Amino acid sequence: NCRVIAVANQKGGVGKTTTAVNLSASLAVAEARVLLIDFDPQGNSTSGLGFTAETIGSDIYDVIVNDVNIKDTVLHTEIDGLDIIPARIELSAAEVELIQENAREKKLKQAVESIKSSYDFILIDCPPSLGLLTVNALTAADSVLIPMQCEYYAMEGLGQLLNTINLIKESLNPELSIEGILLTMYDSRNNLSKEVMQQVRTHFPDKAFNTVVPRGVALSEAPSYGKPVLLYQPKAKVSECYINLAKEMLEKVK
Amino acid sequence: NCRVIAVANQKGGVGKTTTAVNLSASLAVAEARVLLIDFDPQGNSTSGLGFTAETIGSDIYDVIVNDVNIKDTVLHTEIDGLDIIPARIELSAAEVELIQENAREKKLKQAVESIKSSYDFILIDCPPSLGLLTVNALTAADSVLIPMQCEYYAMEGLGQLLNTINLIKESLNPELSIEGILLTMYDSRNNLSKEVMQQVRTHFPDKAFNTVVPRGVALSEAPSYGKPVLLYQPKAKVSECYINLAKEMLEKVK
Ligand SMILES: Nc1ncnc2c1ncn2[C@@H]1O[C@H](COP(=O)(O)OP(=O)(O)OP(=O)(O)O)[C@@H](O)[C@H]1O
Ligand SMILES: Nc1ncnc2c1ncn2[C@@H]1O[C@H](COP(=O)(O)OP(=O)(O)OP(=O)(O)O)[C@@H](O)[C@H]1O
Ligand SMILES: [Mg+2]
Ligand SMILES: [Mg+2]
Repeated sequence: NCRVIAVANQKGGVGKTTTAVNLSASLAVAEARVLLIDFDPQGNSTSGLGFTAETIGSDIYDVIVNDVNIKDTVLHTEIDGLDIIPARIELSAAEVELIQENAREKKLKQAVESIKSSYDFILIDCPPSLGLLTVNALTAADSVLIPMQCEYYAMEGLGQLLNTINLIKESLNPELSIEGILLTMYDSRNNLSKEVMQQVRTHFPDKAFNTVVPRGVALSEAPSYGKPVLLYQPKAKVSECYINLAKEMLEKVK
Repeated sequence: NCRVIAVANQKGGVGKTTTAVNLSASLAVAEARVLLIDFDPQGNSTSGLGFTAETIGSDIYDVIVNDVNIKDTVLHTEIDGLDIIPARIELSAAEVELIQENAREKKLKQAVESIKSSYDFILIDCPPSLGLLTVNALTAADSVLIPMQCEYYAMEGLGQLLNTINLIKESLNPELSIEGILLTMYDSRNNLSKEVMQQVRTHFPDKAFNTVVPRGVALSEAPSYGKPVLLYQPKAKVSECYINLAKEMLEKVK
C-alpha cells in the first residue's frame, strides 16, 4: 500500500527540499521502499542527491508533457531503497504548455498510478508557489507534509496554503489530508521560534509533528556533496531529527 | 530621473522581501523619493510595512489585469518619502489571466510609465519563480538587484537567473543591467558562507556590493511589527547594513 506525500509550502526557503531529500533517505534506511519526485524546476532535490543535468536522461517534465513512461525516468540513488525522478529547468515551461489541456491538474496523478505498486512512499518536492505544478502534486497526493520555518512571513502564509488544500480537497482530490506540519530551522534561543511553535501547537494541535528540526549547518553543507545528511554527517543532531521524523511517520501508518 | 530596480531571485527565502522593504526605507530616509511595488502574491512586502488585506483598496493586480489607474493604488507609509503599491493573493491568478493577452510581458512596464516622474527609485519585490510576474518586473526594470543567500542551493540557481536576465535583455528589455549581487544571511563562522562569497567575488568581480548583510534576528522580528528594521531597532547591525547599501547605491547614481 503506497502512500503519496506532497512536501509543499508556497513560502520560499522553508526547508521543502531539505525535508524531501532527508526524510526520503531516512525512510529508505528504515527499510521502506521510497521514490522521491523532484517537481521543482530548480532541480534542488535532484542535485541534493548528486545528479546533474548532464547525468540525467528524461525527467518528470518528459512524463507530464511528452508522455514518456514514468518507469523510464526512475534513477537509483546510492541509498538502497531510495529512487528519484529528476527535474530540469524545462519543467518551468510545463505550466504554460499544459494550460490548454483537459485534466491538466491530473497529469501527475495519472503518471504516478502505474508505479505506486513498487513503493511504500512517494514524496513530491514542490516549488515555492501555488501554481499548476503544486496543484498537480496536491491532486496526486494522499497527504501534504508542510515544512514550516519558524519565522513571521512563513506563519503568515500558512492560512493561504490551508485554503488551497481545502479547495483541492473539494474539487480535485477528496482524499487529501494533512500528513503534518514540521517546524524547521527552530532556534530555541530566539523568541520568534518559540512563538511560532506555540501558535502552531495551539491552532493545529493534532497536526504538528513531535519532531522539530533545529538550525544545523550540516544540512546546508550536505547538498554541496550531493548527499543526504545521514551520509554526510550521520552523527549530526539534525541527521537524527530526520531519522526520528521517519520513525514518527512509520508509526502512524502502522 | 527615476531608476526602476527589480529585486529578483527564483530561489526561495533568500531575502528578496527583506531587501526590498529595508532598502526602500533606507533610501527614503536618505531623502530619496521611493516607491516599493509588491509583486509577489504572498504580499510579504505589504505586511512587512504594516498593511493588511483589509486596509488596502485596489492593488497591483487591479492595475495589470483590470486596468485600474496605478496612481489610485499608491499608499503612503509611516516613512516620509516611501510609498507602496500593495499585493493581494489574487495576483497569483494574473499569470493565467494574462496568458492570452498581447504584450502580456509589458503590462507592468506600461503601468509604471505614468508614475516614474514622481520618484527617484521604484523597487519591485518579485516572487520566487521565473514566471510571467518576474518577467514583467524584469521588462519594466532598468536593473536587477539579486539577493544571494550564502548557501549551496542559492549559488546553484544563480546561473539560471543570469540566463533569464540575458533572454529578457535580448528580447524585451535591451537596457536591462545588473544593479548588483547582495550577499545575505552571511555567517562569518561558517565555511559555506565564506565559499559563496569567494565564488561570487571571483566570478562576478564588478557585480557584488561591498555591503554584506549578516544573519540578524532583528530582521526577522521587524515584519511582525509591520516595520522596516530601521524603525524597529535602528541600532541593530543589520539596520546599518541596509543604510550602507542605500549609500552605496546613491553613490553609484551620482
Ligand atoms: N534545519 C536547517 N538548518 C540549517 N539550514 C537549513 C535547514 N533546513 C534547510 N536549510 C538550508 O536553508 C536553505 C533553504 O532550504 P530549502 O532549499 O530546503 O528550502 P525550500 O523550501 O526547498 O526552498 P525553495 O522554496 O526555494 O524550494 C537551503 O540552503 C538549506 O540548505
Ligand atoms: N539577514 C537576515 N538575517 C536573519 N533573518 C533574515 C535575514 N534576511 C531575511 N531573513 C528572514 O529570512 C526569511 C526569508 O527572507 P525573505 O522572506 O525576505 O526572503 P524572500 O526571498 O523574499 O522569500 P520568498 O522567496 O518567499 O519571497 C524571512 O523570515 C526573513 O525575516
Ligand atoms: Mg526547494
Ligand atoms: Mg519575498
